[in-house]
Order: sequence, then C-alpha cells, then structure tokens
Amino acid sequence: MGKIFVIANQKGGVGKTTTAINLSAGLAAAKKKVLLVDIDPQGNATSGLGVDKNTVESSIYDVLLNPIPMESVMIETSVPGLYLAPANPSLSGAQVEMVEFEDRDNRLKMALDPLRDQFDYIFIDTPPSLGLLTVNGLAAADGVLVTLQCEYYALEGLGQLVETLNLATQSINSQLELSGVILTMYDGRTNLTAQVEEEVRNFFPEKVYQTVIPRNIKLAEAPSFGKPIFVYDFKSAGSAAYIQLVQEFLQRESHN
Amino acid sequence: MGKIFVIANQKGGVGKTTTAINLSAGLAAAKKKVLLVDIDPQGNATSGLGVDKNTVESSIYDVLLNPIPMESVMIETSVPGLYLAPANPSLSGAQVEMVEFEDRDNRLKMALDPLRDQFDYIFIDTPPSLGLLTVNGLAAADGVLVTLQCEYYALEGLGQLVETLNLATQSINSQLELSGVILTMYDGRTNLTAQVEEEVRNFFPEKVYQTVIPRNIKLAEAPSFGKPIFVYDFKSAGSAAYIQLVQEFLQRESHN
Ligand SMILES: Nc1ncnc2c1ncn2[C@@H]1O[C@H](COP(=O)(O)OP(=O)(O)OP(=O)(O)O)[C@@H](O)[C@H]1O
Ligand SMILES: Nc1ncnc2c1ncn2[C@@H]1O[C@H](COP(=O)(O)OP(=O)(O)OP(=O)(O)O)[C@@H](O)[C@H]1O
Ligand SMILES: [Mg+2]
Ligand SMILES: [Mg+2]
Repeated sequence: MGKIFVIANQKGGVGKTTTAINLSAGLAAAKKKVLLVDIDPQGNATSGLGVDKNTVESSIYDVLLNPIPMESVMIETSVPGLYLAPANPSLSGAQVEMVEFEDRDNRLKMALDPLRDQFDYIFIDTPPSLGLLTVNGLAAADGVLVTLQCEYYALEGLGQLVETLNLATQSINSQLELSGVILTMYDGRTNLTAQVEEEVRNFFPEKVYQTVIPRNIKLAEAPSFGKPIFVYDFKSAGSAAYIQLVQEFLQRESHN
Repeated sequence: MGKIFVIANQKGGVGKTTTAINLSAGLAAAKKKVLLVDIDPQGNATSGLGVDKNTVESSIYDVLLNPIPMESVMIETSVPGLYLAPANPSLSGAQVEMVEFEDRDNRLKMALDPLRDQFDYIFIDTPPSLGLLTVNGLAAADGVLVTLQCEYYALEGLGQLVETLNLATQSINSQLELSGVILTMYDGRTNLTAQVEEEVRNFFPEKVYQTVIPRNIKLAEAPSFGKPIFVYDFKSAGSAAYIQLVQEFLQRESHN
C-alpha cells in the first residue's frame, strides 16, 4: 500500500524540488515504484526530469479541474521505476478556478487515493506558498517532508509552517504527520548553518534527518540537463548525500 | 514626486527581500527618503530590518482590508530616512479575503498614491507567487525590478514572469515598465552563472544591471541581526555590491 508524502515549505528556494526529484529518483534506483506529482505552476520538477512542460498535453491542471484520472497524465521518466504527473503553465490558473468547488481541498486526494496500490511511494512537490495547491497536497498526504535551508529567513518561517500543519491536521487531514525535516544547502564551515542546525534539532528532536544535504554546485547544474544528480554526476557530494538520504528514508519508514 | 518600484519574481529564494532591504537602506544612506512596503506574509523584509512582526499592531493587512491609511502603520527603522510598512502573519489571510472586493487589484495602489510626494522612492517586497498580493504590487508600481538568481530554475521562470508583466500592463497598469533585472547570488567561478548571465543579457540588452550581487555569506547573516548589510558588515563584498547597485540605480533613474 503506497504511502504519500508532500514536500512543503512556504519559504522559497529551500530545496523542495531538488529533494523531490532526487529522493524519488533514488528510491526508484532502489527498486521502489515511485510517482512524483508536480503541483507547482513553475513546473520545476517536470523540467528537472527532462520533460518539456510546454509540450505536455494534459497535466495536473486537468486532473484537478476537469477532472480526468491521474493515470491519463502520468508519464514514464528516463529513470526506470519513476513516473511523473507533470505540471504545465495552465496550473497557475487552477488556484482561482478551484475556489468555487465544494471539495476544492480534496481534488488531489481523490485523484491519488485510487493509485496507492500501484506505487510504493508517491511524492508531491509544492509551490512556495500556503495557497490552495499546497493545501491540496497536505490533504492528500500521509506525511510531510519539510526541506529547510540552513539560513535565517528559512528558520524564521518554520513557526508559521508548523502552525499551518497543525491547522491542516485539525481541519482537512487528521492523519497527516510531520514525517521529517531535511537540512539543505548545508555549509558546515559557517556559523549560520551551525546555529540553524542546533535550533532545529532542539525544536524537533526525532524528526530532523541525520543526513544533511551540502551546498553543491552539481545539484544546481543537474536540472539544466533534465537529470537527477545520480545520472548527472554520480561522484559528486550532492549525489552521495541524496543516496544517504534515500537510505535513511527507507530505514525510518521500516520502523513506522 | 516619488517613484514606486515593485521587486518581484515568482521563483522562490532569488534575493527579492535581500535586495529590497539593502537597496532601500542604501538609498536612505544616500539621503533619499524611502518607504519599504512588505506585502509578503512571510514578513522577511520586516524582520530583516529588526522589527518583530508578532508585536506589530497594525500592518499592511489592515491597510488592504479595513482599510486604514498607510501613514498609520508606517514606522521608522533604525536607518535614518528609511520607513517601513510592516507585514504580520495575518497577511496570509488577506489573499482569500480580498477576492470579494470589486477593486481587489488596486487596494495597495489606493493606499500608496497619496504618499508619493512624501518620499523619493517607495519599494514593495512581494511573496514568491503571482497571486493577488503580488498583483497589488504590480498595479501600484511604476516599475518592476526583477532579482534573478544565476541558476537554471530561476532562468526558466523568466519567461512566465515576462508574460505576467505583459498581462499586467494590458489589464491592470498600463504605465508599468520593466525597470531592471539584477543578477543575484552571482558566482563568477561557475559555468552555470556564466551561462545564465549570457542568456539574460541577450534577452534584455539594456535592462540587466551591470552591477551583480555576489554570493556572500554576510548577506545571509545580516537579517539574523535585523540590519542592512552596510550596518552589519560594511567591509564585506555584499556591502560593496549593494553600494554599487545604489549608485547604478540612481544613475539609471537620472536618465529616465
Ligand atoms: N544542496 C544544494 N546545493 C546547491 N544548490 C542547490 C541545492 N539544492 C538546491 N539548489 C539550487 O538552489 C535553487 C533552489 O532550489 P529548489 O528550486 O530546489 O528550491 P525550491 O524550494 O523548490 O524553490 P521554490 O520555492 O521556488 O519552489 C535551485 O536553483 C537549485 O538548483
Ligand atoms: N547574494 C547573496 N549571497 C548569499 N546569500 C544570499 C544572497 N542574497 C540572499 N541570500 C540569502 O538567500 C536566501 C534567499 O534570499 P531572499 O530571502 O532574499 O530571497 P527571496 O526571493 O526574498 O525569497 P522568497 O521567495 O522566499 O521571498 C536568504 O536566506 C538570504 O539571506
Ligand atoms: Mg520548487
Ligand atoms: Mg522574500
């Protein structure tokens, strides 16, 4: 029975998409069957996996609005075992168009629940906001993975994010849990990183992954080739970190 | 007659707030009278200037919703000549609450226009989205400053941003122009930066500032002390770059 995770943080540029792509691709490489759902109108998870979002005919937009089944938009990626439900630019209109629907919070959940037994894991990449698209991700998921850049503004936003997760558990999804916090763009040489890490590990003792993702230029280069880090540069520090993350993710899941 | 600029880019984490704070503080240091308006519910421009957004009684939320005059929320910052209209967490509800207003796009414009002759420059910091808050910023402004991180996803999002700006000029603000593109987190040693810079300078020949903002840890440390970079570490590369940016901004404005 596949488990659904949403990768969320309203702070922008904190490694949500980079983690969504590399964690899901890494799990596929570990022989899991994985679906990555891109509900960010920017469509970075889509292009980061080498799919041209302007040529995608039907996308998550159609699944949420028309609706059409998720199966009809899912595509195989260049990574065996990894499937993608792509975004395209029309998704930026979805937020406003969905407001009128009675069940506007649960459109994604209704589309994903029937697919649970086809995948081991389903990941949802979200935009940097707490609007209706992200709410759909929170409603559909079993667990939230928060990527946290080791910098001041990202730390400051954590309180607001935790409040939103608590609200989500009360109003739209009582099963939702905070599955983990992943430190990204970690630079062990700076005081800033050390301060943020100390505060976050105190705040969420069990939840913060031991694995940290270092700042590594190869991770920023890989999306321009449409490839996960393992394919783009297997020997890089970024690749090693995400391989370790995949292992820790599987270990944590086996205890659940 | 004060000119109003909105700092926008729907891509997250590209240096919008860092530029909003340091450009406005730098102009104040150059004896201009400046107002910085924070319409991002994250309130990073507010905390980055040392103001505790949880103790702020009335904020931009009240200006947009009640409405109350901007003068009643404006506060003096620790930088002489720089005023702030702060955000607080209630702003995250504004987006949904404003949808019902007839004039929902122009609430900010109505609040700012009466203040034009009290300031030389007014800057608006926006959230990483193209929702109603950012639309209010586009409707209120004379010019848009786009901060662009020198990385692939940020470059990819430029097309969508330009389309949005064209739409904004047609539907909500015919005077709006693209005033400039500022390259941020620039790392001259990487191919990625060189590629992005080349593409962007070809795309917008005149608009891209000569001044680039280097990646500099001091810029990421300064907000945790609530200070602009000049006050936090005047000798840093980040400070030098923003001083140069202020000079180029004034030079470009004098030709307009
Ligand atoms: N560990 C890392 N080291 C270096 N660069 C990174 C790392 N992780 C992500 N990046 C780069 O930093 C930028 C921001 O990352 P990413 O786009 O994954 O964040 P995001 O949270 O998904 O952003 P948004 O809020 O816009 O959706 C991208 O250009 C990405 O390539
Ligand atoms: N030139 C720079 N060098 C190093 N760090 C920087 C630089 N500019 C910004 N930062 C840091 O990078 C992070 C993102 O910058 P910032 O918050 O200003 O971007 P933003 O576009 O306003 O983000 P959001 O989309 O969430 O509003 C912050 O932690 C900031 O301190
Ligand atoms: Mg993203
Ligand atoms: Mg910001």
